[in-house]
Amino acid sequence: EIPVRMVERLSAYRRQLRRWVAEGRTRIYSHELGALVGGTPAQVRRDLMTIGYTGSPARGYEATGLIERISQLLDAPTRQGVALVGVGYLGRAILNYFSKTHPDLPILAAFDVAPEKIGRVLDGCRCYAMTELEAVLGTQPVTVGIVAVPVEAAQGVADRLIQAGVRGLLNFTPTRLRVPPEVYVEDVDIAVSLEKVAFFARHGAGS
Amino acid sequence: EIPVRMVERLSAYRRQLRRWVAEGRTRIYSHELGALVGGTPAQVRRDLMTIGYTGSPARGYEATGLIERISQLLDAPTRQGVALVGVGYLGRAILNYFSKTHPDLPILAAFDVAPEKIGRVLDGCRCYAMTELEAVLGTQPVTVGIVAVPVEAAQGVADRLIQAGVRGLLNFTPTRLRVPPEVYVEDVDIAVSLEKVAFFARHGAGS
Ligand SMILES: NC(=O)c1ccc[n+]([C@@H]2O[C@H](COP(=O)([O-])OP(=O)(O)OC[C@H]3O[C@@H](n4cnc5c(N)ncnc54)[C@H](O)[C@@H]3O)[C@@H](O)[C@H]2O)c1
Ligand SMILES: NC(=O)c1ccc[n+]([C@@H]2O[C@H](COP(=O)([O-])OP(=O)(O)OC[C@H]3O[C@@H](n4cnc5c(N)ncnc54)[C@H](O)[C@@H]3O)[C@@H](O)[C@H]2O)c1
Repeated sequence: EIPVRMVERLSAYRRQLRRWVAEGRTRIYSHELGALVGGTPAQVRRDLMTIGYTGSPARGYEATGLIERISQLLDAPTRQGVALVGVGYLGRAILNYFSKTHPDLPILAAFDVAPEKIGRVLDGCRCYAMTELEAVLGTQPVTVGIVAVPVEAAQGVADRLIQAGVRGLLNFTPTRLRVPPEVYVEDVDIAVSLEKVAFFARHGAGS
Repeated sequence: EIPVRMVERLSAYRRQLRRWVAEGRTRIYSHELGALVGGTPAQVRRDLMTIGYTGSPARGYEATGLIERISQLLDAPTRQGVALVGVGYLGRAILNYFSKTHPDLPILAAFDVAPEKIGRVLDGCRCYAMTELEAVLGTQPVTVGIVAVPVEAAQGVADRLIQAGVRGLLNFTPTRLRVPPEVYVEDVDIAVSLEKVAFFARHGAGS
């Protein structure tokens, strides 16, 4: 049983390790990874021991080996994908971003109700009508849904995604989605992040 | 010295308390707030004791009083605002969202380099040219900057915001900003949240 916060840290370590490797680095130290997530070198060492990866205090960790080990844990054995519902300003920003960063989780399909968006291919991703949701998810290995629709449509969209087999939701709408216990939901709220930044901007950079 | 994670929790409690009060509720229990942030009732009680607010196990906490107490801590004594730099897909989604949710931190000004955006008023917020950044920030109480520009422009934008007096940055670009020690930076990365959701979608809903 891996705690939610640890999965978050491992994902952030891997993202940064990939950047360092692209810059030509081969060994990384626990204090560098710690600084990345606002944690301590001891927490990094604990995280990496939990996933069975050890380094040495003098020589640090071997970067590509560590990326592989984290990927074994984080990535699905078979190709998994994401469905995006709502291709407005936020949806377009997400498609634009993912088309450039090639994450391990490709956005396989997008859905919207606006006629002028349906049938278009945006940043390499096809936008389908909401009426096609079940049919498209029946043919694609989608396990995660991104909810980027207006708040009044959010619960209805979540219900349909779950009905079609999705087991994880990334919710951008300012409402709490009611889901069955086997579905994992993560709320993203920029307002909470902004309040945190403003607090530490006034009180000196936090821990 | 309040830890970063606690500020995040307090902000999330307040957001949800406001919704419950709008629905007509007057008393809230620690297990309800705990469930909101994936924490325990004991952690909620510890958080609220740290800010000097107590309830009773039988009757819970009085909601409007608790909102006021959290606001005294989180909000600035004088009106503070935010500057948004980069009014593309993501910038527009942020302006659209904040124009509807009236947070305690208003977006006072937006900046971009694209001629067709400069001088327009989008969702109640004026878009200025980047050449006007210092002049506009000299007249508005801006302490936080949102960086929503293409990655290659990010560091330059951060430097100018800091030079103009901003002490907190919310960074959406996939690069680590180099800032002086008195500046607080928070990186937002949807890819990390998505990987976490996908992990728990496969392994059953997390803790
Ligand atoms: N969490 C945050 O910090 C944050 C930040 C920005 C936006 N948001 C939220 O994200 C959501 C999207 O924001 P936006 O700026 O992109 O809005 P938008 O209005 O630009 O886009 C919404 C899109 O959803 C589509 N849509 C409407 N009803 C639908 C339905 N029933 N099924 C499928 N598609 C539907 C619309 O056609 C449109 O393309 C909103 O709920 C907004 O509050 C949250
Ligand atoms: N962190 C995440 O999860 C996430 C998600 C989506 C997008 N993003 C990132 O957010 C940023 C914006 O994404 P987008 O989809 O809105 O891109 P976009 O290209 O639609 O918008 C960028 C805007 O910045 C403006 N701009 C360019 N150079 C500038 C400069 N020097 N000063 C001021 N403005 C400038 C452009 O004119 C444009 O309006 C990108 O860096 C993208 O990678 C991150």
